[in-house]
Amino acid sequence: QIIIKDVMKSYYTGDIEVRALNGINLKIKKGAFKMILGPSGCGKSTLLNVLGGLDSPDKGEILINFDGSMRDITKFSKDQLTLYRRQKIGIIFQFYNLIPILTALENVELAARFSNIENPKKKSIELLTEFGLTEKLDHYPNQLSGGEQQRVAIARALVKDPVLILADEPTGNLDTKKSNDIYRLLKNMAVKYGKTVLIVTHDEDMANKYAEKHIFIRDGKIIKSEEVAHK
Amino acid sequence: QIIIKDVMKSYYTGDIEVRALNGINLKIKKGAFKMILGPSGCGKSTLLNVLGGLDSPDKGEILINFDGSMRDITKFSKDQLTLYRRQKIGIIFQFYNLIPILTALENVELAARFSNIENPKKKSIELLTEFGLTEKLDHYPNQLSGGEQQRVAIARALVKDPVLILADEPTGNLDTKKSNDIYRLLKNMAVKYGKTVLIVTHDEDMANKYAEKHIFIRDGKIIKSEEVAHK
Ligand SMILES: Nc1ncnc2c1ncn2[C@@H]1O[C@H](COP(=O)(O)OP(=O)(O)OP(=O)(O)O)[C@@H](O)[C@H]1O
Ligand SMILES: Nc1ncnc2c1ncn2[C@@H]1O[C@H](COP(=O)(O)OP(=O)(O)OP(=O)(O)O)[C@@H](O)[C@H]1O
Ligand SMILES: [Mg+2]
Ligand SMILES: [Mg+2]
Repeated sequence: QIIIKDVMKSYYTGDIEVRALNGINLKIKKGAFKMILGPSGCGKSTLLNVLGGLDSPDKGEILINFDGSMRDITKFSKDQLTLYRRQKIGIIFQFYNLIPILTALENVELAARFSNIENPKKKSIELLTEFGLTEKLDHYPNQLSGGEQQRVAIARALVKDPVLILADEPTGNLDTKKSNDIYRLLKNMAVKYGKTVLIVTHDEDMANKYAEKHIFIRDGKIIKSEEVAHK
Repeated sequence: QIIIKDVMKSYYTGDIEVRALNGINLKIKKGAFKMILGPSGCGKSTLLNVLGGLDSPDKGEILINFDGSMRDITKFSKDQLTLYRRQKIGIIFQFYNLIPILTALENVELAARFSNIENPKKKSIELLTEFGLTEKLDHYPNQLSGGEQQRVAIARALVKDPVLILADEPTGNLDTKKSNDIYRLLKNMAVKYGKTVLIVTHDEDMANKYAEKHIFIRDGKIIKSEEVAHK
């Protein structure tokens, strides 16, 4: 379960303040499968970054229950955050963030080893094979197509069997068939394995196909569904 | 007009050959507006790279008429290719390739200045404003959201008023409204200004909305439309 309370986050360029998150309040059940939608620049990636412990908000609390009790990750020490990121959550970044000097397999294996799962190498190969990348295990990121890099990023997020999956536009560079495979897989993670899955997407059709009652963001705030229907 | 004849291109990882382009034959009329579709890894970005003079094929010819006569760009010298890239074509890359140490405005202005158009700074500001980025002119790429970076990349490709526009998934990180704005703009470039526009996209709905008779690629080859209908 996730409770986000009054979260604010600003960026500063020179002395101009950009309120990327301007009072986010949200409750998400365990095992939920939710789509996050909103116009470009409205704060979706920033929200995922603070949920993933990659960035801290200026104000507010983020309570997450990932080991039996609700913990406020905004109060974590650097070490606690590192453990949280490595073991509890899988993040698929908008721009993948693959390590350029590691092969596709090494990128996934590194995440697997950091998370203490059993058989990290075997699991990494299995996932990459499931995503059609058997022939690309030894390719470096710059030797892969856009959609191949995206699939490596997805494998890296999922191999550690995380309790919370944060996906920032996970199929932007994949064709329709592979996109559907990924959404079905992610939905299965929630429905069958009880993982909490949050997906940022611009694809309203995919969002409507796999989920209902999406989370809408505009100008750093959650907007109510009634307001959305009229825009 | 563009004539692509028997173009082949392979990549080598170790001693394994990947035939990214395996015999491409294609004729494209001047002022055409064509979508290029195909599964992840089938060769779309590679095709755009050789059309854009960023990479040379191993075999075949690419004849382009951009200054009155058909020229085979595979025979160009390094200098000729540089001039071709800077002045004649606008490329929107799958991963943008913005220069990290230049601001949004400087990124667009640099391309404008290299292309010899009049009023490069004014035109750059105009385009970025049209894309909703007035407040972000002085932001660096890492201070922009994914969709904002994408819009800067689009502005940079278009500001030089190119005769050929090559767009590799130009709206992957944009919401539906902005995506439609971009497609409408690109279509206008062809219909109203006679520019040749080739768009790689995974979004079949957008493709069908704005064009007909798409170009389909699979395993580095063009496939006939009748074959596509049955898959
Ligand atoms: N530098 C490279 N070295 C080795 N193989 C490469 C290299 N670049 C691309 N490839 C391979 O060439 C093939 C075509 O790549 P390309 O990037 O053109 O695909 P694409 O159609 O654009 O895919 P996507 O839709 O995923 O972006 C892929 O199988 C890819 O793995
Ligand atoms: N490092 C930064 N410095 C300054 N402003 C920033 C920085 N990072 C993001 N922003 C701004 O914060 C706002 C929210 O950015 P965010 O990346 O969360 O948007 P987004 O909803 O993910 O957009 P997209 O759909 O385009 O990816 C944007 O207006 C952006 O320009
Ligand atoms: Mg984003
Ligand atoms: Mg590509």
